Amino acid sequence: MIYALANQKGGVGKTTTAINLAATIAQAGERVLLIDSDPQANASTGLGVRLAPDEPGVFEVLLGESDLVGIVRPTEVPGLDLAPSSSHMAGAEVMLTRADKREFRLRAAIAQVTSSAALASRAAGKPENAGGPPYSYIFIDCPPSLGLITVNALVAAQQVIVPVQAEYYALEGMTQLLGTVEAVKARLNPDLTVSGLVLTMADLRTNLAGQVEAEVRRHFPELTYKTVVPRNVRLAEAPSHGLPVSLFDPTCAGSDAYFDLAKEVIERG
Amino acid sequence: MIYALANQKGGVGKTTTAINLAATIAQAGERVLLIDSDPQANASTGLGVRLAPDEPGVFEVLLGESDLVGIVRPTEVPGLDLAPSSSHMAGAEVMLTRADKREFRLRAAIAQVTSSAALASRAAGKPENAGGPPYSYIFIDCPPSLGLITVNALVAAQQVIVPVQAEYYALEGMTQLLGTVEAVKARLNPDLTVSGLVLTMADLRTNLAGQVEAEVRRHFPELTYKTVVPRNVRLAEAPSHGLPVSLFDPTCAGSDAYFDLAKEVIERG
Ligand SMILES: Nc1ncnc2c1ncn2[C@@H]1O[C@H](COP(=O)(O)OP(=O)(O)OP(=O)(O)O)[C@@H](O)[C@H]1O
Ligand SMILES: Nc1ncnc2c1ncn2[C@@H]1O[C@H](COP(=O)(O)OP(=O)(O)OP(=O)(O)O)[C@@H](O)[C@H]1O
Ligand SMILES: [Mg+2]
Ligand SMILES: [Mg+2]
Repeated sequence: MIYALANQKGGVGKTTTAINLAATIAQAGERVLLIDSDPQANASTGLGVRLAPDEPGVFEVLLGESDLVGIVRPTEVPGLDLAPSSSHMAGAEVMLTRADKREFRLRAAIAQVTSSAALASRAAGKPENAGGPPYSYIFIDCPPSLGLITVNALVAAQQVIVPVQAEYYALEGMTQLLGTVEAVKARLNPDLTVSGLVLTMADLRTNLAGQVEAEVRRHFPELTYKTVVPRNVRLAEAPSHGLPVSLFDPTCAGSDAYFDLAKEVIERG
Repeated sequence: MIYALANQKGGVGKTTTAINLAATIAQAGERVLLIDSDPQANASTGLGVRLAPDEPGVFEVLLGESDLVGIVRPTEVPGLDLAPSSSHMAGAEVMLTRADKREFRLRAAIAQVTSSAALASRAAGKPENAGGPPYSYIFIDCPPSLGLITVNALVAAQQVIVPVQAEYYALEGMTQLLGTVEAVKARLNPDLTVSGLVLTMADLRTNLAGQVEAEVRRHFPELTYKTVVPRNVRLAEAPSHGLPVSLFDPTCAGSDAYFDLAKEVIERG
């Protein structure tokens, strides 16, 4: 199953959710790939990976200069591989506008990965994966925009997970975002569905977080996950150590929340 | 003086700083214009302004379909005018790539405003403004990206104010951002300088905020403003009332911080 983590509102927890969901599901025994399609490369540095200026990353894959199979690498988390973002991806949006089949570049690249015998045999190191695809879960971290990079992720994905910060502005952008998902579903990717909305950085000591949560659940009762990720400084500290929170501080509230969220995501299927 | 509020990292306080700095300086008696160039239109809704789908906003100005003078309007704050973002600006980036003089569209639009007799005479209602330009300060809120909309703001501006969230990822993106400012300065706008970096959302009870602050001041000792904006829930609550924090809760820590920051920005000139 391929999930995009998308929301054009900035700083709502897309990267934090992508890293910690991917890591928790990998630690549960699944084979997982995390694709960092954000020019900021936060999902890459948050897992301790920084590309040298001449090393190919997701940008080169989108432009057809490199293949995804070639840039995938293991991380500190057993079972979790990463396709890192290159350091000079900032120009990707403008260069992609001129590319052929510009919305389908990431989808085509992922198809190479899922049918790669080389990656499958590496995955097959685990007996339960023998003969199957290399990954049972793929997560794509998106930049804070609804431009061509995010559209590529929405075309490549089967489901979208939307982190929603428990604050006023994050609620504002939902209509624009769900409108874009519908437009992509209608024109480019009929299989695309919204897996769910996950409330993040909720400081439940404040009225604001409670009000936003009630509002989100009122508008999207079915779609909103039960799990609410609390504001927890360990989640903000973990990336500076290049680790998901489940390795950095396994007993903190952030780890518990992402463990619960992973269970819900797997159950929704 | 024209300032852009820029940082491609999402959720670092660009909009909050743009609104509260503009409002505080307007309340000090200056004539101020806030331009919302972010498709999310957070600076607009944060001041209680929502455009109807067919109403022209900054998007139409960038595409040459409407002029800036025509979309500017007063706000709840005496002395502060707003140029709102239109609701369907999400397509702006892609459409701008094909426009003529695409990086200079906002700069040309602002030139019309600063030389507009109609706006100047409205401003002249205040005797101290008679005969001068309509605004002594213009702030441009940018989206979380380094694409064409932000480049337009960097070409239109004389100075850049960079909000830096007191967290790990926000520190990561500084090199990319300052590199983009240098590139715009070299190729498109030789007058552009960095006014300063302002630390935002600093929860000084955590080690992380202290570490990031020390790191930012070590790398950029001169550029970093003395004022640090603390994490303060009143700043997150104010936009849902369509008010800057100085009108929503004038005695809170958030108001104090933006008052101090406004003094520093005016002093740096
Ligand atoms: N639950 C949480 N509690 C505390 N801090 C958090 C939490 N989730 C994320 N953070 C921190 O908040 C900041 C924003 O989160 P993150 O970078 O994951 O958001 P994003 O949506 O990926 O941002 P962008 O839009 O820039 O891609 C980061 O510094 C991160 O470490
Ligand atoms: N000092 C602060 N204390 C508490 N909350 C804050 C503070 N500054 C901003 N916020 C809140 O944090 C969130 C992010 O801030 P804001 O939207 O201003 O950032 P931004 O950089 O403009 O985001 P984007 O990248 O999406 O444009 C908002 O919900 C805002 O209300
Ligand atoms: Mg991110
Ligand atoms: Mg903003």
